[in-house]
Amino acid sequence: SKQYLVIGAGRFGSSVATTLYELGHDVTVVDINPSRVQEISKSVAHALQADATSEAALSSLGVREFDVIVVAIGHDLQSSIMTCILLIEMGARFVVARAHTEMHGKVLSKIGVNRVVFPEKDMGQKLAHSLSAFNIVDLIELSSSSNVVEVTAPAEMVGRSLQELNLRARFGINVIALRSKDGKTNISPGGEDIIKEGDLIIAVGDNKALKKMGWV
Amino acid sequence: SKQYLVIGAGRFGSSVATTLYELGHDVTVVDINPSRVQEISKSVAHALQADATSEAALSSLGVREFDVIVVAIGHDLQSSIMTCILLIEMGARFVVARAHTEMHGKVLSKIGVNRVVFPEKDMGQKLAHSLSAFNIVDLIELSSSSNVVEVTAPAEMVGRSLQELNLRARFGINVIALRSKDGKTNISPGGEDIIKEGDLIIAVGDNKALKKMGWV
Ligand SMILES: Nc1ncnc2c1ncn2[C@@H]1O[C@H](COP(=O)(O)OP(=O)(O)OP(=O)(O)O)[C@@H](O)[C@H]1O
Ligand SMILES: Nc1ncnc2c1ncn2[C@@H]1O[C@H](COP(=O)(O)OP(=O)(O)OP(=O)(O)O)[C@@H](O)[C@H]1O
Repeated sequence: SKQYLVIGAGRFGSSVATTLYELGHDVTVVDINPSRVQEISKSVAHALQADATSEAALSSLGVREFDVIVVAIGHDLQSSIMTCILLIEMGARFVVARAHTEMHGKVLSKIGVNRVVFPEKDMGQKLAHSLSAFNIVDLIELSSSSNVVEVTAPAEMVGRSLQELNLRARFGINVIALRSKDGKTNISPGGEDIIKEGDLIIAVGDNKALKKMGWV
Repeated sequence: SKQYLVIGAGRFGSSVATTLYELGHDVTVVDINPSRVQEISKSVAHALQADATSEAALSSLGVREFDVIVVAIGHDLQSSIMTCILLIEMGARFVVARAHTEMHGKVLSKIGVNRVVFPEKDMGQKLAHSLSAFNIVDLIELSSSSNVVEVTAPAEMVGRSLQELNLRARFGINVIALRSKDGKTNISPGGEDIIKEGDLIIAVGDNKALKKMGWV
């Protein structure tokens, strides 16, 4: 399991942090606002109050120890950019930052942020697609209540082909990738691909279906 | 094509509106702020300045004419709730509202909003899952650049089974549902299901893959 740092415990940051923690990872959250630190401390391993634009505060955190750092500071563009610059200068391995506008996103990419996300813009697009496509009620259900999961292949699936297992028809689960023990990833595997022991199954499905499988 | 009304042209509302418009729908956007109306008018059919909490303004819009109304007002909880109450009283057919907090969401559901969305919370969960699952770079690519599309079955696919077509292995496209001409929806179809003439194929895929198919 990996070590994650989330800076900024607004709705987006809190959601990233608590979900990662529920997935079994070691999550540290930093926020400048003590009441937000208090709130998030109920849902993650470590919550600390600090100003992420302070080089001293960041260096004491041990920025290089984390596999991924998520900068979820929202409206304060300057703080967001400054925090990212500091993290990158301190040797952060992988930085994901949430951007407020296209311009903000461009600046973040230019300073070396590895991945920029636009939560409101992306969800707006997803909602529009689901409202546009078929029976509105069905597809809104599907697109906002589905998840991507990664599970070790259960014993009863090992040695069987995806076609044989027919997870889609039987459980409404879509296998989008298989990753073997030696780390090779097979994206969009075909029906004839066989599940091997130690394979990680990466699947998309409705939350209810995933719960039934015990996969979420 | 359907008629959509989007109230509130922040980042979320603008994204919903412009995406729906790009998908070929008739989109009207309302915002109380004239500069936001100006900005969004470049990207949609109709943009109007109005206060959505005003019964007079809403009634002149012809609330019942719209297939779907999206209330994308952000921080102002009172305006969001009041707007939804007015819309429902005026006979709006399907209302989707974005909620700011869990409590806000509960209130909206109770007053009869058909679908409540939590953009920051949902994107936070999606990002967490993609950061947690396999090779970070692959899956972040996949989850934020994929889309749900709905297309009429092309002639060359009619009469063939999904297994035969093997869209996943050949193109990286996942068929998540089929809807026949008579309106029956088959969610998570099996490999032996045959594509019929006039079927609508609802699929998920990477944007590059979808572009190659000419499906987006
Ligand atoms: N310099 C900083 N150091 C640490 N945390 C910060 C700093 N600046 C802002 N934050 C925190 O980042 C969090 C998110 O920022 P903000 O509230 O501006 O965004 P938001 O748009 O409301 O977030 P969301 O949309 O995720 O709810 C806040 O909890 C805030 O206290
Ligand atoms: N009563 C109202 N009538 C019409 N539009 C309104 C009303 N109140 C707010 N709005 C508009 O709703 C839009 C979105 O609201 P707001 O800016 O509070 O949310 P936001 O959190 O910044 O949005 P986003 O996260 O989508 O960027 C704004 O453009 C604002 O002008």
